[in-house]
Parts: sequence; structure tokens; C-alpha cells
Amino acid sequence: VIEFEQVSKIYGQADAAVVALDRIDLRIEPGEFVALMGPSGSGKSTCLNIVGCLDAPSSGRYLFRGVDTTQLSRDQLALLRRHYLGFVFQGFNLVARTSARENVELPLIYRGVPAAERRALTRQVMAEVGLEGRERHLPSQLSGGQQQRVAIARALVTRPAVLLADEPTGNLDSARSHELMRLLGALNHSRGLTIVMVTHEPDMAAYAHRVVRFLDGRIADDHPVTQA
Amino acid sequence: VIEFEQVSKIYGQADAAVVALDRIDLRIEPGEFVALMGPSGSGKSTCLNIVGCLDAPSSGRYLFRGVDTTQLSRDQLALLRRHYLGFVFQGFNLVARTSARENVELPLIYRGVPAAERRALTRQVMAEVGLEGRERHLPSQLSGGQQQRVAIARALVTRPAVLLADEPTGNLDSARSHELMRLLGALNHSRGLTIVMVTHEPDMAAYAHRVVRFLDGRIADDHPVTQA
Ligand SMILES: Nc1ncnc2c1ncn2[C@@H]1O[C@H](COP(=O)(O)OP(=O)(O)OP(=O)(O)O)[C@@H](O)[C@H]1O
Ligand SMILES: Nc1ncnc2c1ncn2[C@@H]1O[C@H](COP(=O)(O)OP(=O)(O)OP(=O)(O)O)[C@@H](O)[C@H]1O
Ligand SMILES: [Mg+2]
Ligand SMILES: [Mg+2]
Repeated sequence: VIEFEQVSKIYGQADAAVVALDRIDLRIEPGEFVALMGPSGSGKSTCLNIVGCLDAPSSGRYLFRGVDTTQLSRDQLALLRRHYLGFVFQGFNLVARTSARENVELPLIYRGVPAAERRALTRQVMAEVGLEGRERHLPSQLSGGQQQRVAIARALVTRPAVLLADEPTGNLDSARSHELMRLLGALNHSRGLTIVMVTHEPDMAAYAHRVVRFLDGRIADDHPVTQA
Repeated sequence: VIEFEQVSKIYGQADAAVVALDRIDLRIEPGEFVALMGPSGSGKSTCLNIVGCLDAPSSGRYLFRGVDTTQLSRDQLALLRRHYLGFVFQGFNLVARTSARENVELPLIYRGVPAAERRALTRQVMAEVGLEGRERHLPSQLSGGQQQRVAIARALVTRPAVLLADEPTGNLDSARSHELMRLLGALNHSRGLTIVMVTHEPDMAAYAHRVVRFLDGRIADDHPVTQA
């Protein structure tokens, strides 16, 4: 469903140019659970942002479900994101003056889901990530890990076809992290949710089927996870 | 140097009241390297914010170097922070439209350090965290882990007496994380830098002398780290 053909991403120009991605070839099938790993600055978030149609390659092609995204307009890309993708950002990107529940509801509002159904879906997914009792809190009234879980709930509430998660356990303690991984594993297994997850924690990558390792904007390694 | 006497922190009121900290007693001596661990929402950041004089207890006393901080004015607290404390926030808190180098320089400007000396100190500390070549980048042009390292450099540039770090390796890969811990360990050992570090990663806590475990706003455990 996700195909990178010689994708490069270059920021800046001339001497100041930064090659964030360097001719990446990558193919992810529906239902796969893939972990992206690699050193800080190696291109993981840049890769995920392009997969999520939040950014475009400088060169090469990115085909999503066979469609060449580099040929789509901004509106078409927005529609694609809305219907197929859930994104957990490395920095959460919650709306500040909006309650946790309203943050989670947002993608459903964009899809025109009626209020009663929105409430039910939101309540359910917030319970899945252990946020009962926090619905009315503003992000500033939540701990770092609670904010992270609001971001995860928001990405899952539309039951997207593809979940893109950028360091989803960075602020979670071990118990919460494994809890979340079991949830993602279950959604992947039972609903065929395709998951592309950036993580620097081997214990979390162990829940994936496959690990792709980045180094200096290139893919240095790509192999299945051997079940221990 | 850091003394909590029955410190409580309560947010909200009545039914909506959240007891973030529940009568905490804690004592940290100069030169100690202490890790604060515990589940998401257990009170770690709240505790660190009070230690850093960024927040005040609802009840109880916090003495810093024998001074009762609950008796200090806002200006006196600001001075205390400026002279003694370096703080790495869970969310980095970098200034958006300001380059990495200028972000790092900021505490030195507040201390009235002359420009030439500022440049030298900044260059040195940015090299210590592996950010050479990134000085002119804006936060938005940096990876998550690079932003985190700017935040760490900014906290260290004044060579504070006490470093307070809230999940400083949350966005760093394993190699960078251990590199940072070795740096902090060296500063603790060679300069007597007191370090209070929130982390949920046992591998990082292993660099500390002592681990304090939080649970539901209380201290559940407090013991030295046994050298493996
Ligand atoms: N807008 C930009 N302008 C210039 N350079 C950029 C920009 N965005 C990213 N970069 C650079 O591209 C490289 C890759 O960044 P990216 O965020 O993909 O790394 P990452 O692997 O996610 O790192 P981390 O693990 O630290 O989050 C980095 O060196 C970064 O500094
Ligand atoms: N301004 C606030 N209003 C209401 N509740 C708050 C506020 N700030 C924090 N809390 C609550 O206080 C509790 C402790 O928060 P704190 O940020 O200290 O947790 P933490 O241990 O740092 O968690 P994490 O590991 O997720 O960062 C949490 O349950 C949080 O929701
Ligand atoms: Mg990243
Ligand atoms: Mg916290």
C-alpha cells in the first residue's frame, strides 16, 4: 500500500543543504506492522511525514495504494489523509485551549460524524489508552504521558487504515508502553491496521513484524523481527 | 541542598481536585545524581517543577540550600533559578523563531555574560551534545532528538549547581542516550553537578546513584543504585 521509489528529501540549498532522505526505496504491504529505527537525525520523521502526505519528496515517487501522491493537489492530499491515515506526532501537536476529549473528537468532526456517535467513539478509544476521567482536562493540565495518549487516541478514533506513529512511547513508563503496544498489536491483528512506527526502543520494536533501520538518510537494514 | 517537608500539590477543587503530590518528604544532598521514576501521571514532573521553583507547593515546605522557597517573592525565585538551576523540560520549550545557538545562549544573556564569552561557552556545550553544524538551524529545522539536545545544552551552558532534567533522553536513540548519560555522569563526578533526572528508562536510571519511585503522588521507594 506504501511504495517509495528513490525518494529523496533535501532541505536548504548549496552548502547549507541537508540531505534528510537519500534515494529511499521502501514497500509496505497492507496489514504490516513496521518499526523504523535509527540514530537521531537519520531521517525517520522525515520519512514518516512523507508517508503521511504531510511533506513531499524533493525527488522520486511516493505511491499510496497505487496512486502517485506527487501528482495530487493539496486538497486531494488532505482528503487522502482524512480517510486513510492516523498520525501520532513526535511532539503530540494537541490543540492547546481544547479539552482532551475535544482533541480526540476532532478527526471525527472533519468527517462529519454526528455528535452522539462521536461521543461514543471518543469515550471508547480514550478508555483503550487509559484516559478515563481526563476528558475535560486541557493539555496543560495533563502530564507528558497523558498528552501523548491523547495524541494516540486522536489518531485511532477514526479507525484509520494506516497508523503512523512517531515515537509513541517516548513519554510513557514501561507498563503503559507495553499496554499501548499490545493495543496496537491487537488492532493490527484483528482489524488489519497497517502500522508504521518510529521508535528508538528495541522492546517496542519487538512488537512489530519488521524493522527498517535508517542511517544518514539511507536504509541501512530491513529485516523481519525474529520471534524470541 | 534540596529538602521537601510534607510537600503536597493539589490542582483544581472539590470533586475535580487532583492530588498530584501527597505529602512528599525528600532530601537531596549536593553532588547527588538522583533518578525519579514512576508511572505516567504519578507526580514526577510536578515534583521537578517545584524543585525548580517553577511551581509552589499547595502545602508543606521546600527548602533550597536551607532557604524556605515558599517565603520568596517571584523576583527572588527568578534570581534563584538563574544562578543555581538548569532545567530540561519534558517538552523542550525552545524559542521557535530563534536559532539553536541563540536558544542555548539565552541563559548567558540573562546573566549579562559578554558576547565573546557567550559564543565560546555555547560552542563548547553544543559540541558536548553533538550539535556542531546545527547552530543556525531553527527548532522547526531540527529533528526531535536534536531539539532535545538543544534544550539540554541550554540547561548546561551556565554550568549550574543543580541540573533538573525531565525525560532528557525521550527522543534520543540508544547511542545518543548513553553518550548524554556519560556526559552528565562526568559533570556530576568532576564538577559535583547535582542532578535530578526524571526518566522511565531503567538503562538511563542506572547512571544515577539513587532511584526515587513515585506512585500516585507519593514516594513508594527510595534506594541507592546497586552497581552491576
Ligand atoms: N526544515 C528543515 N530544514 C533543515 N534541515 C532539516 C529540516 N527538517 C529536518 N531537517 C534535518 O533532516 C535530518 C533528518 O531529520 P528527521 O527529523 O527525519 O530525523 P529523525 O530520524 O526523526 O531524528 P530524531 O530521532 O532525532 O527524531 C536532520 O538532520 C534534521 O536536522
Ligand atoms: N494544571 C493541572 N491541572 C490539573 N491536573 C494536573 C495539572 N498538572 C498536572 N496535573 C495532574 O497531576 C498528575 C501528575 O502530573 P505529572 O505531570 O507530575 O505526572 P508525571 O509523573 O510527570 O507523568 P508523565 O510521566 O506522564 O510525564 C497527573 O495526573 C496530571 O493529570
Ligand atoms: Mg524524529
Ligand atoms: Mg512528566
